[in-house]
Amino acid sequence: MIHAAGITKELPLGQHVIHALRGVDMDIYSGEMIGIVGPSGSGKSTLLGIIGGLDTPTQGIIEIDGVNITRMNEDQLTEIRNEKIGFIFQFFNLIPTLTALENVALPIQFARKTRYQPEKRARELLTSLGLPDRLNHRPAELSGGQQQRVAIARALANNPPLLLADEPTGNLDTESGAAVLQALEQIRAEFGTTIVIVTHDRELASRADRVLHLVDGRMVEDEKLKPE
Amino acid sequence: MIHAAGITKELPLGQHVIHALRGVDMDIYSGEMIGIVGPSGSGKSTLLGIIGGLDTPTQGIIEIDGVNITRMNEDQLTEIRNEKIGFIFQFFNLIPTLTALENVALPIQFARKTRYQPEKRARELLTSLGLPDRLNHRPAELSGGQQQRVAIARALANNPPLLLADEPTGNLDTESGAAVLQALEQIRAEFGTTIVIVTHDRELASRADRVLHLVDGRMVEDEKLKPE
Ligand SMILES: Nc1ncnc2c1ncn2[C@@H]1O[C@H](COP(=O)(O)OP(=O)(O)OP(=O)(O)O)[C@@H](O)[C@H]1O
Ligand SMILES: Nc1ncnc2c1ncn2[C@@H]1O[C@H](COP(=O)(O)OP(=O)(O)OP(=O)(O)O)[C@@H](O)[C@H]1O
Ligand SMILES: [Mg+2]
Ligand SMILES: [Mg+2]
Repeated sequence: MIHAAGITKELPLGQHVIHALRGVDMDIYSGEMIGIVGPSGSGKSTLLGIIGGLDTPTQGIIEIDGVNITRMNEDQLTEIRNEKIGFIFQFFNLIPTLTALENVALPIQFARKTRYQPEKRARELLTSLGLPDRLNHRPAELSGGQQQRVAIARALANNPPLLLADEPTGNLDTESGAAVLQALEQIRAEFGTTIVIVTHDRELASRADRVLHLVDGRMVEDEKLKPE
Repeated sequence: MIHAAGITKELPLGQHVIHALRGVDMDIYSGEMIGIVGPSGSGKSTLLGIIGGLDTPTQGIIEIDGVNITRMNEDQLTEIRNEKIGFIFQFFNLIPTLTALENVALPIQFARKTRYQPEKRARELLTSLGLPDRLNHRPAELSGGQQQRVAIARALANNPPLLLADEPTGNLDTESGAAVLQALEQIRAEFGTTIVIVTHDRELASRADRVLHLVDGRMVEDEKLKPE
């Protein structure tokens, strides 16, 4: 599903260059649930953004389903992202002027193949994540963990084959976090979705098939948790 | 240090009213470390904002050090907040155009009694939280957990007698989170700072003297963890 080779990311800052990623190689197979863990600042969000085609590496290639996305232009990337990738951002990136329902319905309205009825699908997803009575709230009228769950619902809107989640439970209590994990496991069981989760939550990481350990921009360990 | 009686908060939304807090009573004594836990959406951030004088209750009173802040005007509140209260926001609220160093130095420059040399104090705090080489980064040039630590350093800048922290470790790995907890315990041991921490992190909550449980806008339990 995902093949990454020699991924480096250099971020110039004033006189310095920050080496956010220093040559990362990674293969993720279709239908796997992968955890990515590592210290704060180790490059997890940067790596996820590159895998998701939201950012380009300084060096290296990324292939999604065998297609090299590293040299694509913005239009091609936008199409791949809309059709194939659901992204849960570390700080949600919800549209502040839209309600929870409108935020989740938006990607469905943009999809080329409209498989779902936008508002109905948005309502179902938000209800399944515990927010049936917050549909008409805008992000500023929601708690931190409620915003996070709207961001999760939005990423699931088009039922993408690849789901990239950056700290999806950071603002959730144990029960809400367990409900999110259960929703992800159910999607994977039903649709074979490939799920990559960056997390500091050990409980969540322990449910992955494999956990990739990132330290200071390098992948230092690929830990298999479950027998194949 | 803090006396809260009958705190309610009603938030009008369209035709409805959201009852974020439904009559909360609470007493917090000087030098205590208090945890506030509860499900996502239960009213923790709303309560913390009212205690910190950033928001007014619909009903009820809040006294800080015996002074009723509920009917103060904005100027009086600003002065109390600058002199007495350090606030760590759930989403940091860093100033995007300032560097990490400038964000932390700012409250020191605003303090009426300048006890510290702003830049020196900011540098020390950021270094103690693991960010010695990120002083000149602006928030957008920092990882999620690095931004969180800048927000913590900023709240500690004037060494306030009362520290209010909303999910201070949500974006931190276990080691960075432990370093934050250690810094808070050290401050309390050295200065007798009163610390109120909203958290979903059970490890962090278990280190408090008492844990207050909030459910659906009500305080349902006041759990003493340590013998007085
Ligand atoms: N401006 C607003 N208008 C209407 N309702 C609001 C507004 N802000 C918050 N709420 C609602 O008030 C309730 C309490 O919100 P609050 O942010 O205090 O919860 P919380 O306990 O901090 O949750 P979390 O753990 O997810 O951060 C939530 O159900 C939320 O939807
Ligand atoms: N625009 C930028 N310019 C310079 N350095 C940056 C920029 N964005 C991020 N960095 C640096 O790159 C490194 C990797 O950041 P990244 O956000 O990927 O970390 P992370 O592993 O997601 O951390 P966290 O767990 O705290 O979210 C960090 O040290 C950060 O300071
Ligand atoms: Mg990150
Ligand atoms: Mg909150």
